Amino acid sequence: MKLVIAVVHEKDQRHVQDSLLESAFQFTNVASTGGFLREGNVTLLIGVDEDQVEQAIDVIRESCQTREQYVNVMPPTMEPVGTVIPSPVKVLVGGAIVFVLDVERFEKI
Amino acid sequence: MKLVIAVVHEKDQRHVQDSLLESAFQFTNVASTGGFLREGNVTLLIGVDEDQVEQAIDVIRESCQTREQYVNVMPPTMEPVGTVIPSPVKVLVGGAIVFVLDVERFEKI
Amino acid sequence: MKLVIAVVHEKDQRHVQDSLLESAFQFTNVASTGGFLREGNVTLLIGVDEDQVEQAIDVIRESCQTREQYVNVMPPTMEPVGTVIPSPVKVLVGGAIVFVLDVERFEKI
Ligand SMILES: Nc1ncnc2c1ncn2[C@@H]1O[C@@H]2COP(=O)(O)O[C@H]3[C@@H](O)[C@H](n4cnc5c(N)ncnc54)O[C@@H]3COP(=O)(O)O[C@H]2[C@H]1O
Ligand SMILES: Nc1ncnc2c1ncn2[C@@H]1O[C@@H]2COP(=O)(O)O[C@H]3[C@@H](O)[C@H](n4cnc5c(N)ncnc54)O[C@@H]3COP(=O)(O)O[C@H]2[C@H]1O
Ligand SMILES: Nc1ncnc2c1ncn2[C@@H]1O[C@@H]2COP(=O)(O)O[C@H]3[C@@H](O)[C@H](n4cnc5c(N)ncnc54)O[C@@H]3COP(=O)(O)O[C@H]2[C@H]1O
Repeated sequence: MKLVIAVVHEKDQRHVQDSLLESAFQFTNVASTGGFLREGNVTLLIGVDEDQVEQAIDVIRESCQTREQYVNVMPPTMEPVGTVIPSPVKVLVGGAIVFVLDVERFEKI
Repeated sequence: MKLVIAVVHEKDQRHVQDSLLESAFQFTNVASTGGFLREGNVTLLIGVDEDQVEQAIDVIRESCQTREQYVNVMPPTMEPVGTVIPSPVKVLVGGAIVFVLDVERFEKI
Repeated sequence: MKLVIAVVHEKDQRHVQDSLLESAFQFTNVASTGGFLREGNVTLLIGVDEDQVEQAIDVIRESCQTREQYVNVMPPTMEPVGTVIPSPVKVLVGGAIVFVLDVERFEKI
């Protein structure tokens, strides 16, 4: 058993969940926010058999697109805003971040 | 140190938490939703010593009951709903899903 | 790759996040609540290279302070409150709880 933890962009959330369901994966959704942009995203906990890890990652890859986003980013130390005019920075968002962890023991009670 | 991650049904949440406290387990609650039914549940993060894993799972098992629930499930591809009349499907809910992960390092700051 | 899971007190949350960003760590925030006090706190998921674990823990340690808090704690079995007058108990809060887990596989999609 492995635990796949995937952080997915809010815009891709619906598509990823539907694709996982169609491939008969079971999972749990946890609302989360990004550390840098502080925008809402979703963290999926997906317990899978070892031989399904590859397929789970493929399903996630096919339903997430990377896109460019312009953001006004204030460095953490710039509060209060006042006179500073933030210059937009282009960041790539979307896609997904995937961690695969080993599960020593799995119980379905 | 092991990290027990338990996904518990909303109806059992209160009972499981009280039982864990009575057995002097420390834990953190994370609100979550099920992938299939999209109903609210709770994901517990319980850091325990290796020799307490068995007891933690027993406490969870004793406070969760499995029950039948009839749900109208629309397959993900059936949107918009319109003319389709979903037929109720009987699923077993309740109980809990438990993952035990190895913790390489634990710090209490 | 390691996954650092840190449960941080609500009062230290802002400081820890800013310090992690200043040290160029990437992370995801998950809202959570304490099992015992049931107060809001935050669970940070921080994926780091193996050689950065020490630094990540140092950043967390420097931004969390432990403080004393008086709480009225009703033992779980004391509901409804009615005639019982809870006597305040002094607990130490703040600081952080840190779990370091091994990541078998990391993908940035
Ligand atoms: N210091 C910095 N300077 C310039 N640009 C920066 C930056 N930190 C992040 N970014 C950019 O901003 C995007 C959103 O990051 P955020 O932390 O809000 O949202 C993140 C975070 O919630 C999560 N994430 C990424 N790496 C992580 C890690 N190592 N551990 C835990 N969560 C991670 O995945 C979301 C998307 O990450 P992704 O890398 O695709 O996309 C990132 C990245 O392109
Ligand atoms: N494709 C499908 N077809 C028919 N019935 C289906 C189904 N997928 C799920 N079910 C049924 O619906 C119940 C609720 O699933 P849900 O995903 O909402 O809520 C799940 C989910 O949040 C979590 N969970 C279960 N297995 C998981 C896994 N492998 N990884 C992560 N979370 C899991 O535990 C909750 C309860 O799961 P449990 O198995 O007791 O109960 C499941 C199962 O009996
Ligand atoms: N049975 C009990 N009797 C008397 N005092 C008790 C107690 N259980 C907890 N406390 C005290 O109350 C503080 C808050 O605990 P809480 O569970 O709300 O909030 C906890 C919980 O969310 C998390 N946490 C602590 N240990 C954990 C563990 N082993 N696994 C998962 N989460 C943990 O970190 C937060 C802060 O924990 P910390 O130990 O610094 O601080 C704890 C501790 O000093």
